[in-house]
Amino acid sequence: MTRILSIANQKGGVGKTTTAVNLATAMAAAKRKVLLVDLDPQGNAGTGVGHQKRAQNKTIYDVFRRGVPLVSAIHPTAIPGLSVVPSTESLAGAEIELVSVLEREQVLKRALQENGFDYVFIDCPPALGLLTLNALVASDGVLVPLQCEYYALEGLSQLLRTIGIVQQNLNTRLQLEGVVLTMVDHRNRLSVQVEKDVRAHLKDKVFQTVIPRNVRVSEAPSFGKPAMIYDFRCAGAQAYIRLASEVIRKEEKV
Amino acid sequence: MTRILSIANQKGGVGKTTTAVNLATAMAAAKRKVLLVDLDPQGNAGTGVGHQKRAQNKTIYDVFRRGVPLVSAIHPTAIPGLSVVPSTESLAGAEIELVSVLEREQVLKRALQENGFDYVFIDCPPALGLLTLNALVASDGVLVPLQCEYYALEGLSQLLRTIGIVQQNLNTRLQLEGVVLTMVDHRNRLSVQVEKDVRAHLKDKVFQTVIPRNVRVSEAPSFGKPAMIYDFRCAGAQAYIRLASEVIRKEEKV
Ligand SMILES: Nc1ncnc2c1ncn2[C@@H]1O[C@H](COP(=O)(O)OP(=O)(O)OP(=O)(O)O)[C@@H](O)[C@H]1O
Ligand SMILES: Nc1ncnc2c1ncn2[C@@H]1O[C@H](COP(=O)(O)OP(=O)(O)OP(=O)(O)O)[C@@H](O)[C@H]1O
Ligand SMILES: [Mg+2]
Ligand SMILES: [Mg+2]
Repeated sequence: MTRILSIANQKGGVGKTTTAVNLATAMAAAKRKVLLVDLDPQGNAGTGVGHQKRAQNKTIYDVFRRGVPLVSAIHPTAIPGLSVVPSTESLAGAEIELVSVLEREQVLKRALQENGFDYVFIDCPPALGLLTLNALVASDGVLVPLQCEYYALEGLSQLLRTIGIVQQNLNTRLQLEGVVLTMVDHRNRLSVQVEKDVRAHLKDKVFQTVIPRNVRVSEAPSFGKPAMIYDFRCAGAQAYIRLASEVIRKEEKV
Repeated sequence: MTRILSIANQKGGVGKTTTAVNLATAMAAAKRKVLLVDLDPQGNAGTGVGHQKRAQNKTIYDVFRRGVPLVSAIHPTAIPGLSVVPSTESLAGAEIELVSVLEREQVLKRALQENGFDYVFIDCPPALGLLTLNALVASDGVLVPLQCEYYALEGLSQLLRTIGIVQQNLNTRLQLEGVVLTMVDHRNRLSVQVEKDVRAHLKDKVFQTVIPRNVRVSEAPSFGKPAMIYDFRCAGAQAYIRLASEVIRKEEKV
């Protein structure tokens, strides 16, 4: 049974791509068969796993707009057990192009049926538009990276409300997998305060594992590698390994 | 003559809102009459200047969708010389709702005509969609905040190409005001390297002023104040004051 998880938050720069790339890599290291879908026109998730953009490679845009089967847009990566469906800049136009398509929010769900993977991770763009809606409708769970900053906190209630609306109207199986605190710096008073507020408010919906701010994590994409491959022993990589085992443990309890 | 500047970058979390709020405040402190337009459904720019969301307040959404004149959506702030047009969560739906409107990319331009301000700053959402397009079509210049990180650098060429397309087809007066390096940390090797690359590549299109990473800047929004009001002497506030005088000097040369 494939488990499909969206990595979503409309606030920008909170660590969605970094979490999608490193969690997917950690799951592949734990011998799961993993697919990473890049649903952001920026294409950062593809870069993060070392995917080279080539004109002849099929992308998620071909699946969305040209009815190309998902399997022809799946590409291997240098990471054993991890495959990727890359995105492209033209995906930015999909929001407008999809408007007149019937059941425009179900396109990705249909494409991901019968995919043969243990896990599918979907990296979402920083918006609550049609692309993120497609991801939520296609998913079993949604994982929310949250930076411990004031503006990021402000958007959380809008995001949780949107997830609720999707659960009631479009996808009853969708669950909040959890909120993962990213770029945490315990020397920073604001960061400590935000963590305290979020745990008090959302209780066990917040993962125990926090991801520390760690410069090696931000260096890794320039080498086209996940932090776990770039520097296995660094604090960021070790945190994502712990997060993967927390996600697996949660699922075994269900 | 009003000067209209968009603060845009499709990469999330690079400091668009922080730059829009603090640059607008610095310009107001320099005795310019300033309007800040929040074009992001997250509504962070409104929060950054202490605007309280109230149901009866008109927003930019009313201007876009209900033909309400701009003047009725302009609200004063606690900062002398600075007014704000707030946004609202419903703006997230505007991308789809605007699709069938005639000249859908000119709506903001028409609304901003005859506004009586010296400067209008438009805070854009993290996407190259219809909202950001409206901002670019309405603007004289576009200011690009850039975080010195690898993923942020990756998106820069797409943004510059989009600005070029708008200049050629929709708004011939649009200029690149400049790229502003944000959250710069000279102890961080990657940050130093990205700054060197960007200056070598874009030369005088990069502002001399850089904005340092400064925790006081990220604390200020939780008090509903720009960094300049929250802690005038902090490194971040002083950098935005220098940036404002660099923008003014550039314009006096034209
Ligand atoms: N734990 C961390 N420590 C240090 N830097 C980090 C960490 N996590 C992410 N970053 C860096 O912070 C920036 C933002 O992260 P990322 O791009 O993953 O966020 P995002 O939510 O996917 O952004 P967008 O909204 O643009 O899609 C990136 O430059 C990334 O390298
Ligand atoms: N110079 C700085 N020093 C420290 N923190 C900063 C600085 N500039 C911005 N920040 C913080 O970094 C985060 C991202 O900044 P901001 O929200 O302004 O970016 P943005 O580009 O507007 O994001 P979005 O793409 O979501 O609109 C915020 O929490 C902000 O407080
Ligand atoms: Mg991303
Ligand atoms: Mg913003």
